[in-house]
Amino acid sequence: MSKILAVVNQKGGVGKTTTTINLTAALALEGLKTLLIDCDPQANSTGGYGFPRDDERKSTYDILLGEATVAETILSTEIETLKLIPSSKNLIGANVELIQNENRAQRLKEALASERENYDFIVLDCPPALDLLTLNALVASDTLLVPMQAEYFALEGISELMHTLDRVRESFNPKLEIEGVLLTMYDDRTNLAQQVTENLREYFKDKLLKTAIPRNVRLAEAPSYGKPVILYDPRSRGAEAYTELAEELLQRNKIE
Amino acid sequence: MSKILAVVNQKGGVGKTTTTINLTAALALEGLKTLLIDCDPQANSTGGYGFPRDDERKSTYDILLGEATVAETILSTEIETLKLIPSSKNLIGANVELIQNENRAQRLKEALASERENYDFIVLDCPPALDLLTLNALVASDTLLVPMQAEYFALEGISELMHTLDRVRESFNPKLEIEGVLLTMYDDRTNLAQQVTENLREYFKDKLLKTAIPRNVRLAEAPSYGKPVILYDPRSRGAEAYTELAEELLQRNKIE
Ligand SMILES: Nc1ncnc2c1ncn2[C@@H]1O[C@H](COP(=O)(O)OP(=O)(O)OP(=O)(O)O)[C@@H](O)[C@H]1O
Ligand SMILES: Nc1ncnc2c1ncn2[C@@H]1O[C@H](COP(=O)(O)OP(=O)(O)OP(=O)(O)O)[C@@H](O)[C@H]1O
Ligand SMILES: [Mg+2]
Ligand SMILES: [Mg+2]
Repeated sequence: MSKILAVVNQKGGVGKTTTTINLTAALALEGLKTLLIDCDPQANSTGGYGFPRDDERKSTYDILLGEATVAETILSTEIETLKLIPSSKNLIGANVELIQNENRAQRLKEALASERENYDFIVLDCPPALDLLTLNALVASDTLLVPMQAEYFALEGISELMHTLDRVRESFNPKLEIEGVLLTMYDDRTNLAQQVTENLREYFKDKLLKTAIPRNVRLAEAPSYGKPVILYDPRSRGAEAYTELAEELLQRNKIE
Repeated sequence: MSKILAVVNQKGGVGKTTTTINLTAALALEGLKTLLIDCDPQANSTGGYGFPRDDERKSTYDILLGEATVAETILSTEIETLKLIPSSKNLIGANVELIQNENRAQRLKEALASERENYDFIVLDCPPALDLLTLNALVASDTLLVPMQAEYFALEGISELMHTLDRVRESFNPKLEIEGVLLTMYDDRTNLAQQVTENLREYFKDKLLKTAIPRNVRLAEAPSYGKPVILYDPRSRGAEAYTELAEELLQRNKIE
């Protein structure tokens, strides 16, 4: 059993990277073999696990361009069962360099085909855009996790995201499903959050995950130490929330 | 005197749109003739001023593709001295459609050349990417305003942004300067914010603006009413902070 999960939302700053880093850590610490692939040229998932910026190191860019295999790019982390494929700023160029390529949307899917059985979970961190990088992640994935802030601009972006999913299902990946919508930086005391959450519940129904991630400064501090929050401050509300998220996803997938 | 100002940061969710909406309102209410141009396919600045999504309406997309003039796309707002050029989701396509075009980076600059004298300030809201849309905005602008959260991932993105500025100055726009770096969603009580702010002050020196925008839920609520915060809740801390920002920018530009 191996699951590929893309963490996607074209709205910026909703917690895609924070979710990718902390969900992969929680899954790996439960003993699951986990691979994080950083598909964002900002390389924040790479930096958040303590890997310095290095544009000479083989990265997701080289995989998409066919100049390296998955095995050649994999890095070990301080968690035994967690591996990571770094991103680099070269990835910005991939959007243009792959334009002429017939199967430009399926590069990542093809590269992962032989590797996926080595992992229980492969998690893809995406950039804040519905571009060729996010498209590659969606085509390669079984499901997608959509972090969302309970704020107005988040609602504006939903229809565009759903429209993109439909196009990906029609042309490339008919089985692509929503794993769940995750409320992030959630403060249930404000009217705004309550109203938006109500709208999200009506729209997504049981796809709106029970776990909501509260705003917790320890989540924002952890990346400056190059660690997921569960290793930086295991008793923090952020660490508890992402552990709860991992458990909810495992239950939904009937694992353990 | 006419100033074109791009609001830019490839890091997502830092307050680019919130700054564009509320700065343009504050400038216009001071009596300055102001034009907001939404260069982000998410069209949040457009929605934040109450304009519904409408992909048939002429937009920034049509200007970049040469299918409409600035005059044909301008919309009036409830503020007499504020006009707006809407975005649309078609703008996602511009990145690819303009690839073959020789002067693809200068489309916006050329379109604005004849219009700029009609305005005191033209403010451009950019997407969370260093793509062709942001490039068009940088090439067309005199200066750029960089909203930034005092958090770790914000620091990671600075070198890439500065690198892009150097390239734009070399090839297209030698006079492009930083207008200022604006701290947003700022909470000076956390250690993280204090440390990051210290780093930003060392790096940007007097370009770090004195005004910092506090986290204020009224700023997040206002767009759902289609109004800038200064019209939604004029006595809020958010409204005060953006008025203060407008005044600081006017002082720095020796206006009024
Ligand atoms: N639950 C949380 N509590 C406090 N801070 C958070 C939380 N989640 C994310 N953050 C902080 O908010 C900012 C945005 O989060 P993050 O960078 O993970 O979002 P993103 O969607 O990956 O952004 P981008 O669109 O740029 O890729 C970061 O500085 C992060 O540390
Ligand atoms: N000072 C503030 N206080 C409270 N909420 C804020 C503040 N500034 C912005 N927000 C909220 O934070 C979220 C992100 O802000 P915004 O959308 O303006 O950022 P952005 O940089 O334009 O994002 P993107 O990268 O997606 O274009 C929005 O929901 C907005 O309403
Ligand atoms: Mg990210
Ligand atoms: Mg925006």
